Amino acid sequence: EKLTSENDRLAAQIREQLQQHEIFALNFVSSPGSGKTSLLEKTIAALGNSLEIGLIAGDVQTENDAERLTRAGGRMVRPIVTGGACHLDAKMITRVLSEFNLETLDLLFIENVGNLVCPSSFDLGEDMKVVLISTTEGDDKPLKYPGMFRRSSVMVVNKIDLLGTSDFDLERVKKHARQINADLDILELSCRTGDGLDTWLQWLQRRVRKNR
Amino acid sequence: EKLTSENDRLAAQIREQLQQHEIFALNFVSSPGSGKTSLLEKTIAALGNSLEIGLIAGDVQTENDAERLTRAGGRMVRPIVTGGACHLDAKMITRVLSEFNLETLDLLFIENVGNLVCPSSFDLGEDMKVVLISTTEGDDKPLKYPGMFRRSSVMVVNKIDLLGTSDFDLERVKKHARQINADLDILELSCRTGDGLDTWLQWLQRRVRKNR
Ligand SMILES: Nc1nc2c(ncn2[C@@H]2O[C@H](COP(=O)(O)OP(=O)(O)OP(=O)(O)O)[C@@H](O)[C@H]2O)c(=O)[nH]1
Ligand SMILES: Nc1nc2c(ncn2[C@@H]2O[C@H](COP(=O)(O)OP(=O)(O)OP(=O)(O)O)[C@@H](O)[C@H]2O)c(=O)[nH]1
Ligand SMILES: [Mg+2]
Ligand SMILES: [Mg+2]
Ligand SMILES: [Zn+2]
Ligand SMILES: [Zn+2]
Repeated sequence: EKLTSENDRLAAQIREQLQQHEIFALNFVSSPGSGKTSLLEKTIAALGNSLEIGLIAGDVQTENDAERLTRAGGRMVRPIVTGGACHLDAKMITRVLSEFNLETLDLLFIENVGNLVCPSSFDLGEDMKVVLISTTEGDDKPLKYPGMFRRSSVMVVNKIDLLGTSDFDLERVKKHARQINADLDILELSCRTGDGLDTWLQWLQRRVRKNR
Repeated sequence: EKLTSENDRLAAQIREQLQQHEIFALNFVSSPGSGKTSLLEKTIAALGNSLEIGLIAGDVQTENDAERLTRAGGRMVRPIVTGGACHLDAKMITRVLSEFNLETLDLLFIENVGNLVCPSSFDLGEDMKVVLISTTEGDDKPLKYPGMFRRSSVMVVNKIDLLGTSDFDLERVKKHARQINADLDILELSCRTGDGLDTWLQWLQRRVRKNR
C-alpha cells in the first residue's frame, strides 16, 4: 500500500513534467511476444522523421528491444533492465527521463515488461496504456486479465495474418474486451504484413494533435 | 523475504505429502496463451484412462481452463481464481489439495497463471517445472526470462505448426535455453496437429516410472 503511494507520487511528477512539455506518452503492455517492439519499429519507421520520439524499452534481462528500436531508427532510446521486477515503475522512468531532452520530444513510448498482470498496477505517468493482444494467444485474455484491459484506452489486436491458425475469434475477443471496458478503442493489424498499420498511425497522430 | 520462507515451508509440506503418496507433480508455466491448457487436454485424452490425474488450473480471473480440462475428460479438476495475484503459491495449493484423494492419484498437474516472471519464485511442492514457449512469441524469451528457464527441468516448444510465420528459429531458441540451463530437456510439438505429442507422452511416462 505504502509502496504504491510512493509510485503514484513519482508518477504524478512525471505526468506533470510530460504535460508541461506537451509530450504525449504511451505505456505499451502485453504478454511476452505479442508484438510491442514490432509495432514500435513500424511506428518509428513511419513517423520518426516527422516527430521526435523518445523510447524506453524495459525487460527483466537483456537490452534486445532497445537495440532493435535503435536499429529501426529510434534516435532517443534507453533500455531498462529490471534484473527481477516483473514490471516497470515510476522510479525507473524518472531515472531514465533525466537523460532525455524533454524540450524537443513530441512523443514518449514506453515498452513495459511482457506481463499482463503486474504492470497494470504501476502508473508510469503516461497519458494512456496501449494493450496488445495477438491472435495466437487466445481470445479469452481480456476476461482472464481484466485489470490490464480495464486500465487501457486502446487494444491493438496484432498478428491478424495468423487468423485461422487457431480457434481465435476476432469478434469474440472484441466482445470480451468491451465487457471489461466499454470505452476501449480497438484496432486490428499485422506488424508482419502491414495490414491495418495505417489506421494505427492515424489513431496516433490524431491523439498527438488532441494533446496539444 | 519472510513471505517467501512461509511459502517454502508450506511447499515442503506439500512435497512431502506428494512423495509419500508417490504422486508425480508438475508445475506448468508459460506466457499467457502458449498452450498450457491445450497440452493438458491432449495429455488427459491420451493417459486419463490408464493413470489417475489430478489437475489444478489457476488464473487471475475465470475458471475457463478448469472447465476445459473437465470437458477433456479430467475427473479430478479444481480451479484457483487468485483475484489479483500474478502467480500461484503454496498456500493456495494446500487448500485445494485437501479436496483430492491422494491415495488414488498417480499424477498432479498444476497449470500456473500465465506469466514468465513471478511464478518462478514460488515453489508449489512440485517435482519439476515444465516451461512452455510457443513459436509465435519470439526465440529470445529464455534470455529475457532466465529465472523461469533456469528453474525448469523441461522446455516444451509448442505451435511448431506455425514455424515459418515469423523470425522464430528453433535451433536458436534451443541454444538460448541451454545457455541459461544446460540440463533442460527440450521437446517440440504442436497441440494443434499432434506432431511431437508422442515424444511428450513418452517423456512423461518415463518420469512417472522413475518416480516410483
Ligand atoms: N506472424 C506475425 N508475427 C509477428 C507479428 N508481429 C510480431 N511478430 C513476431 O512475434 C514475435 C514477437 O514480436 P516482438 O515484437 O518481439 O514482441 P514483444 O511484445 O516486443 O515481445 P517482448 O518484448 O519480449 O515481450 C517476433 O518473432 C515477431 O517477428 C505479426 O503481425 N504477425
Ligand atoms: N496453431 C496452434 N495453435 C495452438 C497450439 N496450441 C494451442 N494453440 C492455440 O493457442 C491458444 C492458447 O492456447 P491455451 O491452451 O489456452 O494456452 P494457455 O497457455 O493455457 O493460455 P493461458 O492459460 O490463458 O495462459 C488457443 O487459441 C489454442 O487453440 C498449436 O500447437 N498450434
Ligand atoms: Mg519487446
Ligand atoms: Mg490455460
Ligand atoms: Zn509483479
Ligand atoms: Zn508477481
